[in-house]
Amino acid sequence: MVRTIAVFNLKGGVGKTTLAVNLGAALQLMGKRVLLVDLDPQHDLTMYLGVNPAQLKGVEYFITRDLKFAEIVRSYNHRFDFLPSGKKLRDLEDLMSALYVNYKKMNFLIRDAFLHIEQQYDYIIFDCPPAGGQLTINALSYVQDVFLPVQCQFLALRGSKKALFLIYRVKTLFNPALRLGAVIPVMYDPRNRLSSVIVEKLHNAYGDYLTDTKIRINVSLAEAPGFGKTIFDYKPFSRGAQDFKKLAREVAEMPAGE
Amino acid sequence: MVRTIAVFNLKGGVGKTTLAVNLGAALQLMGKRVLLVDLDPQHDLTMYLGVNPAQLKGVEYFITRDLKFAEIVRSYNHRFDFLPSGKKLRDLEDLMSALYVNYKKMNFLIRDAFLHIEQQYDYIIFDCPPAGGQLTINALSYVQDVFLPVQCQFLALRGSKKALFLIYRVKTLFNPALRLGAVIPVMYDPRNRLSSVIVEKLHNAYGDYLTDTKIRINVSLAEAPGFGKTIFDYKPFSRGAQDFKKLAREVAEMPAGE
Ligand SMILES: Nc1ncnc2c1ncn2[C@@H]1O[C@H](COP(=O)(O)OP(=O)(O)OP(=O)(O)O)[C@@H](O)[C@H]1O
Ligand SMILES: Nc1ncnc2c1ncn2[C@@H]1O[C@H](COP(=O)(O)OP(=O)(O)OP(=O)(O)O)[C@@H](O)[C@H]1O
Ligand SMILES: [Mg+2]
Ligand SMILES: [Mg+2]
Repeated sequence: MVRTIAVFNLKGGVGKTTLAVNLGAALQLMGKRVLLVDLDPQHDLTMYLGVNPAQLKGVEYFITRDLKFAEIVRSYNHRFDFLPSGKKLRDLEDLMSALYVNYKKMNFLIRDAFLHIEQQYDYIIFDCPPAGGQLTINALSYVQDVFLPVQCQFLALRGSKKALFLIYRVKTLFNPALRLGAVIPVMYDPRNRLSSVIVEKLHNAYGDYLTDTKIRINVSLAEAPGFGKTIFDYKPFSRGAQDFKKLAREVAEMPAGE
Repeated sequence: MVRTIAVFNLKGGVGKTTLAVNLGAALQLMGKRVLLVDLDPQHDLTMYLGVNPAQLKGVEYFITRDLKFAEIVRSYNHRFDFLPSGKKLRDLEDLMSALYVNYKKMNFLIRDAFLHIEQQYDYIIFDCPPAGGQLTINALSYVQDVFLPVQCQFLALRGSKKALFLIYRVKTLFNPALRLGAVIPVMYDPRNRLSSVIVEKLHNAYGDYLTDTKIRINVSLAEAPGFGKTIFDYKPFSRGAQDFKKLAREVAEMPAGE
């Protein structure tokens, strides 16, 4: 039974792509079949894995059914699979926004495409752009779980309120099975009090949604993309590798949605 | 002769608001008359200075000329002034986007409002949202200089290309006086090689636009907003305080635009 996850937060630069890549990689190292999907017209996930998005026919061609899944999907070192995003993803989003006014069915394009291939995997993880636009709404209209990475900084709580409201709206309007799967404290700095104060506030606000695992600040996580590698291929003994391994175990043990 | 500056970058979480607040504060400590403008519907600058945006009639009421400048402007401890952003700023942006199709003059609302009060200050610094929407275009249609903070991370260069293109478009269409004033390396980590590699790349790409001052990563900068203070009132001897003082001197020595 596949688990479909959208890594989502309206705020920029909080660590969504880093989470999607390394959590996916860690799950694969536990033996799971994993598919990562780059849903960001900025192609960060695509580039983090060392792929050049120029001249690339990416996930946008699968969503529109122009090309078959097998013609677009790639393998990261024969470990996990991923759908890169190409230059046309931006155009697709603009088109969806323009058509949405007239054709509400625009928000099920992703669902209709992925229903055909989801059974090939144990986990499908969508890396969303930092926006509540059509691509994000499409992903939220399909997935079961939202993973919300929250930076351990001032205003962390406030930033996530809008994200929660969007999840609620999509759940009510389009996808009753959608739920907040996990809130993950990221860029946690054990050396300073601010981080632990923020985690405490997150705990009061989110209770059991908050993962026990905190992804600590670790420069190796920032360096790995420069080599087109996951943290496990770049620095397997780093804090970043340890934390994502721990998070993957925690995720695998979560009770799945109905 | 006032210097008008937009702190701008399409990427989220790179340090725009932190820069606007602490550079502004540092310039005031050099004796300059400074006005900060919160142009982000997320109100980060407003909250960084300890102001609650709920029930607040903010900069949006000045842009629409509903209220006078004196009715909205606030003072930070009798040092610099600032225009907070209130709840209606989001509505104003939506309205501007809707009207823009028909009324191109929508992008001079900020210019028309600020021309009346700019002579009261030496520096007016706009904190922009991480987006190229109507508010940002309005700010860019008015200011002389764009300050682009760039995080010392993988993909730093790539992220700034779109920002540069937007600056170029606004300069060509609406504001010939606009120019890139400075590219500022931020969140520089002296302990790891990645930062200096990125700075080198930034230097090759931006040459003299790149400031000599790099804003180092310093948790005091992240903690100060929790107390509603600038770095100088929170931890005046911290690295963050030193770096922003240095940046302010560098900025003050820049030749002003014509
Ligand atoms: N735990 C961490 N420790 C150190 N650096 C990190 C960590 N997590 C992420 N980073 C770095 O922070 C930056 C932002 O991360 P990332 O791209 O994953 O965020 P994002 O939320 O996907 O951003 P965007 O909103 O632009 O898509 C990157 O340079 C990344 O390498
Ligand atoms: N030099 C620094 N050292 C440590 N933390 C920093 C530094 N600069 C900024 N931060 C922290 O990084 C986070 C993002 O900074 P900031 O809010 O200034 O970015 P921004 O670009 O304005 O974000 P947004 O796009 O959401 O407006 C904040 O928690 C801030 O305190
Ligand atoms: Mg990302
Ligand atoms: Mg900001």
